Amino acid sequence: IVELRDVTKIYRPGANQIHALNMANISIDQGDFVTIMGSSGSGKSTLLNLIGCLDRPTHGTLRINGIDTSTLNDDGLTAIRRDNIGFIFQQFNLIPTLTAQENVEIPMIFARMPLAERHERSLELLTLADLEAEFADHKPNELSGGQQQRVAIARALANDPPILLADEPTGNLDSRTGQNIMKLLSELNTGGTTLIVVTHDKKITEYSNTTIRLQDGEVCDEYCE
Amino acid sequence: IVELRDVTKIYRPGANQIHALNMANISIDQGDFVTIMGSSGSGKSTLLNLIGCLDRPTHGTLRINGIDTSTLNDDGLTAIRRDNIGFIFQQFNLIPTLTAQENVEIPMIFARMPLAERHERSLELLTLADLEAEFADHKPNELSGGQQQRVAIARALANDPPILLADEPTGNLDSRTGQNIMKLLSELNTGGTTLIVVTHDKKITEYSNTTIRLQDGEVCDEYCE
Ligand SMILES: Nc1ncnc2c1ncn2[C@@H]1O[C@H](COP(=O)(O)OP(=O)(O)OP(=O)(O)O)[C@@H](O)[C@H]1O
Ligand SMILES: Nc1ncnc2c1ncn2[C@@H]1O[C@H](COP(=O)(O)OP(=O)(O)OP(=O)(O)O)[C@@H](O)[C@H]1O
Ligand SMILES: [Mg+2]
Ligand SMILES: [Mg+2]
Repeated sequence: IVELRDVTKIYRPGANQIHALNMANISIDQGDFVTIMGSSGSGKSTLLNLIGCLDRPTHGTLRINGIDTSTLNDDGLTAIRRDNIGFIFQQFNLIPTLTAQENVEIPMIFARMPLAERHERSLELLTLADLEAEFADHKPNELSGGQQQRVAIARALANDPPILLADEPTGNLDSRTGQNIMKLLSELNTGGTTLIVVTHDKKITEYSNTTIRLQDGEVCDEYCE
Repeated sequence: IVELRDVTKIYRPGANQIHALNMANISIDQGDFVTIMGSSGSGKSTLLNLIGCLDRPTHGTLRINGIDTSTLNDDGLTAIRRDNIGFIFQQFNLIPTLTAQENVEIPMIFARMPLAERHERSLELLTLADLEAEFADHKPNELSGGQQQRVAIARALANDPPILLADEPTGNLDSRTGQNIMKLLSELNTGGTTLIVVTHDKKITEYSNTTIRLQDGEVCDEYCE
């Protein structure tokens, strides 16, 4: 469902190039649960942003459901992302002027879901993401870090995407709330959602069936340190 | 050096009040290393923001170095914060238009440090916070999550503050980089800096000499769950 061939991402073309990802070859099947690990700065978010069609590779081919993303213009890229991918960002990226519930509804508005159904589903998803109902009307700056993270999780599930990308989904959560989130993600995977999770937390790799390690932009085989 | 007496913080006065902190009594001595733990939403950042003089209690008395902050106007609060406190924010709060190095220099500009000395010290602090020199000229959106966190750490140390507050300082770091940061903070504490660290990570409590637990806005004594 996701295939990378010789994918390279270079930031700052020119004098001080940064090879954030170098000749990555990765194949992910539908229904896989993949964890991506590596030190801070090793290229994890860069890899996830490419798979999430939020950015384009500098070189190489990336296919989602068999479609080569380099053949798509911006509208095509947005469409493939909206129809296939849910994204839980490392910094949440919630819209500051909207409440938690409104943030979760945004993807549903793009998918043209009727109002009443949107209202109901957004509250269900917030509950599923372990956020108490009383916080649904809070704006992001009226929520704790871990509460914002849970809103970001609920929002990523808005359109029940076939592929769910999570960048450090438990970074701001205490261990019990973190375990509830990992249980939720595991259940989604058991139900058929393809799951790709970036994490620093080794405990999370126990939930997954494959681990990809990055080191300085390179996908490690067994010879990495 | 920090004393809270019956400190309460209520958000949303009126119908849907939120008691984020309720009758907190805490005493921290100079040179202490205190960790604050508790579930997501339990009031940790609220407590740290009050100690950091970024916000005022709704009720109760908070003293920094013996000075009662409720006697201060906004300028007074800013002055006591600038002279005494370094703050590592949970969401980093870096200035997006400035480079990593410029972000670290900002507190030094307010302290009227000469240009050459500021330039040199900001680079030293970034190295101390385990960020490679090549990233000093990156803006926050050109840095990874954990790299931004290290810039936030270096910035908090700009004026060598007697009190250092850290809200989840290792949340976005891999375990090795996280350990380097905890070693740095421990060394600062051994050198006399009072350290107050909010964390979800039990391993960090091993570095500290006191742990405060929060549950739903209450400071726990031994009867908390
Ligand atoms: N400006 C605000 N307006 C309304 N409620 C707020 C505001 N800021 C925080 N809260 C609420 O106060 C409670 C405590 O928030 P706080 O940020 O202190 O929690 P925390 O312990 O730091 O959580 P986390 O571990 O998730 O960061 C939360 O329930 C939050 O929703
Ligand atoms: N827009 C950009 N311009 C320049 N360099 C960038 C940009 N975005 C990222 N980088 C660099 O690319 C490298 C990889 O960044 P990335 O965010 O993928 O790391 P990461 O593995 O997610 O790290 P972390 O665990 O700290 O979140 C970093 O060294 C970073 O400084
Ligand atoms: Mg990242
Ligand atoms: Mg917090």
